[in-house]
Amino acid sequence: MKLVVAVLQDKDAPDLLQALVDSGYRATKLSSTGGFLREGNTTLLVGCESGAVGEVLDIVKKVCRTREQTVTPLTPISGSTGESYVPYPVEVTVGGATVFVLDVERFVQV
Amino acid sequence: MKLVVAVLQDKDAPDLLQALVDSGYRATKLSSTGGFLREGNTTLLVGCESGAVGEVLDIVKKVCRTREQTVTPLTPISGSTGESYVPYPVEVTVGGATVFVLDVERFVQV
Amino acid sequence: MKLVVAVLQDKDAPDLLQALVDSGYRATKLSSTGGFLREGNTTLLVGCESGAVGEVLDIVKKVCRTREQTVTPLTPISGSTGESYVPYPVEVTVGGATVFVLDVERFVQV
Ligand SMILES: Nc1ncnc2c1ncn2[C@@H]1O[C@@H]2COP(=O)(O)O[C@H]3[C@@H](O)[C@H](n4cnc5c(N)ncnc54)O[C@@H]3COP(=O)(O)O[C@H]2[C@H]1O
Ligand SMILES: Nc1ncnc2c1ncn2[C@@H]1O[C@@H]2COP(=O)(O)O[C@H]3[C@@H](O)[C@H](n4cnc5c(N)ncnc54)O[C@@H]3COP(=O)(O)O[C@H]2[C@H]1O
Ligand SMILES: Nc1ncnc2c1ncn2[C@@H]1O[C@@H]2COP(=O)(O)O[C@H]3[C@@H](O)[C@H](n4cnc5c(N)ncnc54)O[C@@H]3COP(=O)(O)O[C@H]2[C@H]1O
Repeated sequence: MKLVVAVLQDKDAPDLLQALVDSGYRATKLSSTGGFLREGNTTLLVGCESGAVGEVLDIVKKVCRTREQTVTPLTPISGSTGESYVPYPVEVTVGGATVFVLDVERFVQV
Repeated sequence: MKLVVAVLQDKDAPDLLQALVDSGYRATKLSSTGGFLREGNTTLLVGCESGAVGEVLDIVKKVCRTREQTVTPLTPISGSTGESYVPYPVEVTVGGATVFVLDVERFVQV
Repeated sequence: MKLVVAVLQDKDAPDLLQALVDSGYRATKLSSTGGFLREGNTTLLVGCESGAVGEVLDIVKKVCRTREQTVTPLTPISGSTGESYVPYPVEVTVGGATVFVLDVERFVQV
């Protein structure tokens, strides 16, 4: 048994939980905060058989891989004179996950 | 030194904390969410001597064991005609805990 | 790779995070609760190279060491007759941290 501890962005958490559950894995979600940016993020605990760690990591990689995303700023900022401008799409980098795999000496379900 | 990581239902958390403290064990509580039901639950961290893991697990088993509980639904649902019905007691399964025991290489209190 | 799990007082968390980031360490903060006092505290996860554990522990010791602090109660309690008294400074013990160092079998950044 291993305990996979994964820190990821909040926006990837629902998809990752769904993908893990769909593959029959169990997970527990903790709300966390990044030490550098001080932004909210998500820490997942996934207990799985040793032989399944590879597949769990593949699922994390697929859902959380760092990628470029085009976002269009939601609110065009209108200047004080009332004129507004058309928001241009902007490319930002999202995703990413930091994963620690710990050995579990004993696993018990009561 | 071992670190016992236990995921349990919110309603068992106060009793489990009390039972651990009464036996002289120290614990830290984290709020968490289940990956499947997406309901709030509790994750406890209990650092204890290797030889005490058995007793900590016994306390967890005693407080969190899966059991049938008779609950009477709180709000009788009154139909649109204004008539209401007597809520019947219902048996539901509660409790349960998922526990991971991790080895601690070094323990320091500052 | 090791995972340092440190439980500390909320008031030391910002300074400790800053000190770790300044030294190039990465950290994730979880909100937690003490099992005995039931007060809010902070649990930090710091993944670092094995050879760096000593320095991370030194930083935790420096920021979180148990110390006497003089506090002056904020609100002078005025009696029902309207008379109030000058709050005297009081010495309280603050700080402290409980730290578990866990071995990381595998570390992956996606
Ligand atoms: N070794 C480790 N131990 C424990 N938790 C870890 C960790 N490595 C990463 N994390 C967690 O993962 C989040 C994202 O890290 P990432 O490296 O993708 O993305 C990081 C990284 O690109 C950058 N960053 C972090 N620390 C930095 C530093 N000291 N100097 C420069 N850039 C830093 O800022 C992003 C956000 O960092 P933030 O701390 O807010 O949030 C981090 C932190 O919560
Ligand atoms: N290996 C593991 N790694 C990390 N955390 C773990 C874990 N096993 C259990 N947990 C945690 O413990 C909670 C209760 O699990 P339990 O197995 O008693 O009770 C579970 C189980 O009876 C059922 N369940 C969970 N996943 C399922 C799935 N993929 N298919 C069918 N039933 C599932 O739903 C209940 C609630 O699950 P939920 O995920 O909301 O909440 C889970 C989760 O937070
Ligand atoms: N082995 C362990 N495993 C997991 N978490 C641990 C731990 N040892 C300490 N902690 C965490 O660190 C916090 C501070 O512990 P500390 O020993 O400095 O300071 C403790 C200690 O001086 C005292 N205390 C705790 N448990 C006690 C007990 N059973 N009997 C007497 N005093 C206790 O009350 C203070 C606050 O305790 P609280 O539980 O509220 O909060 C604890 C708890 O969240």
